Amino acid sequence: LTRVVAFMNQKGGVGKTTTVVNLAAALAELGRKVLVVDLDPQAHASLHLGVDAESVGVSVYDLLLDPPGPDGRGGTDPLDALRCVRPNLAVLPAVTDLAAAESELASAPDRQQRLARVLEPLKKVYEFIFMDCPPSLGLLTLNGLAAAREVIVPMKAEFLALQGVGKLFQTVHLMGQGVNPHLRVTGVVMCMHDESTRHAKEVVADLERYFAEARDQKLPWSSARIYRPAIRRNVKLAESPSFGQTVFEYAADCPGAEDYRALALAMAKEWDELLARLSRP
Amino acid sequence: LTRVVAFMNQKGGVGKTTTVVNLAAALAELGRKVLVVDLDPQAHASLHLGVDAESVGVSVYDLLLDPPGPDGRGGTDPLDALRCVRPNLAVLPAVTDLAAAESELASAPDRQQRLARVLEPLKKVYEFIFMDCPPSLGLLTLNGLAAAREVIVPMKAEFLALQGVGKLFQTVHLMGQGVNPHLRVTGVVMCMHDESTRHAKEVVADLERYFAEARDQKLPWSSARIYRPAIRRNVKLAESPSFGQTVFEYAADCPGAEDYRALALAMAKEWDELLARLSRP
Ligand SMILES: Nc1ncnc2c1ncn2[C@@H]1O[C@H](COP(=O)(O)OP(=O)(O)OP(=O)(O)O)[C@@H](O)[C@H]1O
Ligand SMILES: Nc1ncnc2c1ncn2[C@@H]1O[C@H](COP(=O)(O)OP(=O)(O)OP(=O)(O)O)[C@@H](O)[C@H]1O
Ligand SMILES: [Mg+2]
Ligand SMILES: [Mg+2]
Repeated sequence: LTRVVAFMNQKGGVGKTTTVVNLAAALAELGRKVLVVDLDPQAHASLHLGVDAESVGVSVYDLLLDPPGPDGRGGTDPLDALRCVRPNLAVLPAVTDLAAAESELASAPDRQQRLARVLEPLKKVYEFIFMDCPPSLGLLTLNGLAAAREVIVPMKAEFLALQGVGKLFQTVHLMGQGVNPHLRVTGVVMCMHDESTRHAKEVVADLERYFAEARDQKLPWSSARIYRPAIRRNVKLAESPSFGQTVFEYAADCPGAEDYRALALAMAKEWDELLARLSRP
Repeated sequence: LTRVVAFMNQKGGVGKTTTVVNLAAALAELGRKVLVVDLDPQAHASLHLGVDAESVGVSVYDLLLDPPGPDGRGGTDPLDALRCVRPNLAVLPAVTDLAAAESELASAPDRQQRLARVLEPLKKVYEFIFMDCPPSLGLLTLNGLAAAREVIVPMKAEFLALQGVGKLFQTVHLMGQGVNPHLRVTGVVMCMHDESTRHAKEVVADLERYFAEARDQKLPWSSARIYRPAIRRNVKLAESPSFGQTVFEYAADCPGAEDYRALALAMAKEWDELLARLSRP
């Protein structure tokens, strides 16, 4: 069983890429096999992990334009795009050409399901598949949502950040009613968090209330929660991508590394408990 | 003479709206007449200034879809959309419908020049016209660039933020070679700035070098510079929009208010000196 998670938020600069890369790296260090799928034409996740843009041969772009057929046969082999970047950690890299995919696929009848077909053969190899979505609700993000089982929303504890959440969940809801009925929002990761401010506490309280009110309704975020710990603001997290390093390689004991390690442990534990419950007779 | 400035950056959450709103408010407090044009379907600038979305009658959306003709006549009257929100400060509000404008105007031959025609009659009323662009290089931002004389780029001093700058300037360059030959990038405003970190200093140094190398070329950013002061990170700036207030109303003496006031003084002085040079015989 594979935990396939789309990390999405249409707002820019909220911590999607930083979370995908460092959470994946932390899980890999725990011995879990993790695949990062870079769905953003900015290719920041690929850059962050040290993938040289010039060196990318087959990319996510090629896979989306020529995926395996519905029967799993044919198309470009996803294994050709796979880049093993760390022990237990691989990436399907993005390239700037990916920006063209949205218009090139605009009239294909199966345009939302392409990534799901690309990932199918990879599920038996990886325990966690994390998709880094671009800051939009366009076709690339929709492919992420159609291929995912879960959605995690990185966000900042700020008033203006709350304004976009409704629209985000509406998109997830539509996807759940259509192409992907199993889709759930498992939770929110608070990024660049400053717990000491009253503002941050109020925004977090607003989110808790929003989720509490959804508890007894049949909504995709009815069992969503705020992941802990929040990820504190820490300049080391902004510096490490410039060296193509994860925060654990760059500054193993800084607060950013501490927080992502703790978050990874919480996520791994949550997943193991779910698997244990599923395998009970 | 009117200073028409597009505040643009395709990256999200970098401080565009916070800068437009507080810089405009600071200039208004100095007695200058300022118009804020909200070009973002998120309508955060409108929200920030206390414009209730339900109360918006005529918006930027209506004006773009039915602008004055090339001769200045006809169309929806921009004065009908004008909302005076503070002494010396008005806004042309956005609404979520604005998101549809990009596709609705996609095949109109004059689709990039509509905002320029909307703003023409308003230039005799306002000394500063600030356009808050959405986080994209799409048609709304292009309308902002076609209507502007200057571009100011709010950005964060982070490695990943530098990655988008090249593409941004390329877009300005294309606009300058085509629809708007007078367009110049006057500068960059560093937002959410933490001067104490070496990382921020390195990113600022990179930008200074980039501009220095452009000095003796005929590029739209050849006389661009980094505005000072940088705007420090200050939670008051994130709190004030939730009350529909500018930072000066919310926390008049906080560091955020101090910085935007100083930036407004610097911009006003720069503009007055330019006007003085122009009027010299
Ligand atoms: N906890 C943190 N502390 C300090 N800086 C951070 C933190 N998390 C992210 N950053 C920095 O903030 C910026 C935005 O983060 P990131 O790129 O992860 O966001 P994103 O949501 O993926 O952005 P985009 O929408 O452009 O894809 C980056 O420069 C990143 O290095
Ligand atoms: N100097 C600052 N200190 C603290 N918070 C800030 C500062 N500047 C902006 N913010 C907050 O950061 C978030 C992003 O800022 P803002 O909305 O101005 O960016 P933007 O570039 O307009 O975003 P978008 O791309 O979504 O339009 C907001 O929640 C805002 O309140
Ligand atoms: Mg990203
Ligand atoms: Mg904005």
